[in-house]
Amino acid sequence: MIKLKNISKQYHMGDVVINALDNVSMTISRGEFVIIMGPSGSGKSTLLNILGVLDLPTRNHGAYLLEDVDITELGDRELARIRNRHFGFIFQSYNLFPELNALENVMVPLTYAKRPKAERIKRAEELLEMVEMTHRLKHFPNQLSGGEQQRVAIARALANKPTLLLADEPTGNLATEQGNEILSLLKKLNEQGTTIVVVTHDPKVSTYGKRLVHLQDGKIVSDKAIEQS
Amino acid sequence: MIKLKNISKQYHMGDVVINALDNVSMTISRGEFVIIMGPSGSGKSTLLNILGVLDLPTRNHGAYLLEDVDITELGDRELARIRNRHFGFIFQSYNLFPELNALENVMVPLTYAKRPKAERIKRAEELLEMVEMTHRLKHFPNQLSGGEQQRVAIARALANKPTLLLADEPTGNLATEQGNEILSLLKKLNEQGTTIVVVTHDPKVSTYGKRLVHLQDGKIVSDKAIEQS
Ligand SMILES: Nc1ncnc2c1ncn2[C@@H]1O[C@H](COP(=O)(O)OP(=O)(O)OP(=O)(O)O)[C@@H](O)[C@H]1O
Ligand SMILES: Nc1ncnc2c1ncn2[C@@H]1O[C@H](COP(=O)(O)OP(=O)(O)OP(=O)(O)O)[C@@H](O)[C@H]1O
Ligand SMILES: [Mg+2]
Ligand SMILES: [Mg+2]
Repeated sequence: MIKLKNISKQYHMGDVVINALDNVSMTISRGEFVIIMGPSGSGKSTLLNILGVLDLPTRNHGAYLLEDVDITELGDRELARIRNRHFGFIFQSYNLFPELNALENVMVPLTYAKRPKAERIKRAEELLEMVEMTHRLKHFPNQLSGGEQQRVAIARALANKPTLLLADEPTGNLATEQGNEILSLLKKLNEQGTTIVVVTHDPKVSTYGKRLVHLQDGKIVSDKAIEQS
Repeated sequence: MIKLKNISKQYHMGDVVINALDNVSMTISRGEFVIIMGPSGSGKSTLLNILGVLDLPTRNHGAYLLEDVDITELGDRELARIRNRHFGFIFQSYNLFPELNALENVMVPLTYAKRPKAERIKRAEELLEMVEMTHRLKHFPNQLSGGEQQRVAIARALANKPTLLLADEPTGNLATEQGNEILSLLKKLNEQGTTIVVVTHDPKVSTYGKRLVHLQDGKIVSDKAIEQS
């Protein structure tokens, strides 16, 4: 499904070059559940952004093949179309639209499927019920706690039934029990066919995945199947 | 040092009243290391903001005595003075100044102590070295990873050698090893006299504290000493 070949992402700060990603290659097949771990600053969010075509590798520093098409050759509109219809994102700092309330935030991705408004409202309410946020539908992001914002972001990421779900620390602001509920939900979605990539610092989260990739200083240092218990 | 008496914090959403904090009373003595846990939305960040005088209880809903002075009677300038000179904050979403780089962010609290600039730069560099961020001094917040931003926020919170340190999920974006380094640092500061209140979802973090307070639906449901191992 996805092939990253020799991807590098460089930032230039004056005359210093920072290799946020350094010659990274990996293949992700449909239906996988990949966990990405590594120290702070090792390149995890950068890798996730490139996987989700929110960002591109540095020019001439690798290829991203999505179903064998090199996406670095596609135009912005085509990238946006792929991203909006097929990918779901949960960002490290949630990234809800501050001017929309919880319900409206979850309805945004549903506009791409062009369903009638009443149907979109119903679907958004069901998603928010799934993450136990029914009691806060009309709250704006700045009227929600950290974990509540994170749960709204999770509901929004799942709205379009994405084929690829990319989650950066999806349970970082949730207590253990609530975090486990979200992870069980992700596991169920994966069993139903969604390909999932989760960045996490929590070793417990990694037990839900099927494959564990370790990053360090922008490089993949290990990439193995997880023993399913 | 701090006495909260029957504190309530209410938000009015149309005709619904949300009790973010509901009749909370607690006393914090100098040198304590208090851990606050509880489900998402239970009132932890609200409690921390009130403890740090960033927010006030709802009118006529309780008193906050700081060294026996009712701070709800003080004016904004006096509250700001106490806060800037004596308290250090690590917020749930870091809250760095986006227009200042890492070094400048850490230097901001040092302006209150009115030391010469060269001294402030040196102190800020030492703090950033303590959280292993020496390699990113000139980066702006949007050029830093989540955990790097969190570490800069920690350095900034410690800049003024605060008597009271309030930390909301201070290791939420750090890998286990890096998180443990920060917690050992907090433990050392506490042994040297800093009063510390940490909100966390991570049971491992709670092992560093001396007292554990559980919140649920805005109420304190348990408040006990932690067995030191
Ligand atoms: N400005 C506001 N208006 C209305 N409700 C609010 C506002 N701010 C917070 N709340 C509500 O108050 C409750 C407590 O919020 P708080 O941020 O203290 O929770 P928390 O325990 O820190 O949660 P988390 O673990 O998710 O960060 C939440 O249910 C939230 O929806
Ligand atoms: N815009 C930028 N300019 C310069 N350097 C950057 C920029 N964005 C990221 N970096 C650097 O690239 C490196 C990788 O960042 P990334 O956000 O991918 O790390 P991460 O593994 O997600 O870390 P964390 O666990 O702390 O979230 C970091 O060291 C960071 O300082
Ligand atoms: Mg990150
Ligand atoms: Mg909170």
